Amino acid sequence: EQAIISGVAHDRSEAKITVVGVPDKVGEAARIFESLADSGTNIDMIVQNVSVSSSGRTDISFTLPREDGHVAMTALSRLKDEVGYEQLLYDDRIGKVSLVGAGMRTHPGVTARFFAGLAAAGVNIEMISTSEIRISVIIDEDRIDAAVTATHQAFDLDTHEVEAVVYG
Amino acid sequence: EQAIISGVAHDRSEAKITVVGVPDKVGEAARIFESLADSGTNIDMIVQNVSVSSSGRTDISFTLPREDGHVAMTALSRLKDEVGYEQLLYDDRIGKVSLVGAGMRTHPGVTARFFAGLAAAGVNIEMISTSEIRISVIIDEDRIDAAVTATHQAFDLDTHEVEAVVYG
Ligand SMILES: C[C@@H](O)[C@H](N)C(=O)O
Ligand SMILES: C[C@@H](O)[C@H](N)C(=O)O
Repeated sequence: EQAIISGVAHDRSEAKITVVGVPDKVGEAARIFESLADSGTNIDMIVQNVSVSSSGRTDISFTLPREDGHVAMTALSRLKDEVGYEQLLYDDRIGKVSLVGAGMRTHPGVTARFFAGLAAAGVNIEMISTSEIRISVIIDEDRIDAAVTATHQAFDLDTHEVEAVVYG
Repeated sequence: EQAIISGVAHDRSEAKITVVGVPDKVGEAARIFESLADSGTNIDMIVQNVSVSSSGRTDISFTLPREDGHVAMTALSRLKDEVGYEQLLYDDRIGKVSLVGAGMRTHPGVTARFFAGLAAAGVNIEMISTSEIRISVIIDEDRIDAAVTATHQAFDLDTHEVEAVVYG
């Protein structure tokens, strides 16, 4: 199967919220996202990694439009006792950069090349979320242009090209 | 924009690896994925959440075919000094369940309903990774059938239906 890179997308309009120290038990994530849905906020990418510490807690982060930030934070703050998370973090100085394509699962070199390009440009990766058709990273908003340029270069993507076959 | 749920996918063939305590500095993720690419392992979903503790470290998890687990763990173990992570965790008792659709970003109630269905079935969510067209969770492999059934019920998806319009 070929991996095809169709382009680099970026988004400067988002903020991220991290619910820190959510007890890793059934129903906690549901409660959080029910509250957010009720508040009417749009949620883009959600990331939760495994709970690894002996605390039995993990963090849940998500991105959303900056204009929804206040409403989301208010809704989540009301859940503190019920959910029992440790703290809320809000960051509206983020950017999202995504490599968009297809068949990327069977071509791990694509991810490596994307991340190496970012590293060469001195861009720190704050969050990662991937699928077979999109590899997304959250970075500092001040690094968006550098990250997009680095990624175009890493894949020889002229900004006017529509598609490039990378491997096959 | 309508949110359309086209179905529930599940995968019993994967394992997950967590690189625990990766220093949150430029180039670390690149090194990890370069090593994995060189080892020939296929990588499916990658999740990294923000570094929130004062340790300046975060965890990077990914799923991969179980048959690639040994090769991946061997490759990563060689990086311990260079990357400076704290430990490697391997878990081949996982299942992936995904809600597949479109337009889910602007319908946060979809995520809430999915998670609430899992909670009602007593399924603990270990990892979350989402995009506009797919909401994926990693759970214990013994809970896959319960999770798939719960999700079909939550969205009134007969297992033979192709598509259901949920909101719009
Ligand atoms: C942390 C949170 O995802 C929890 N494991 C749940 O299932 O809701
Ligand atoms: C943790 C890891 O992703 C690191 N921030 C990097 O940019 O490589």
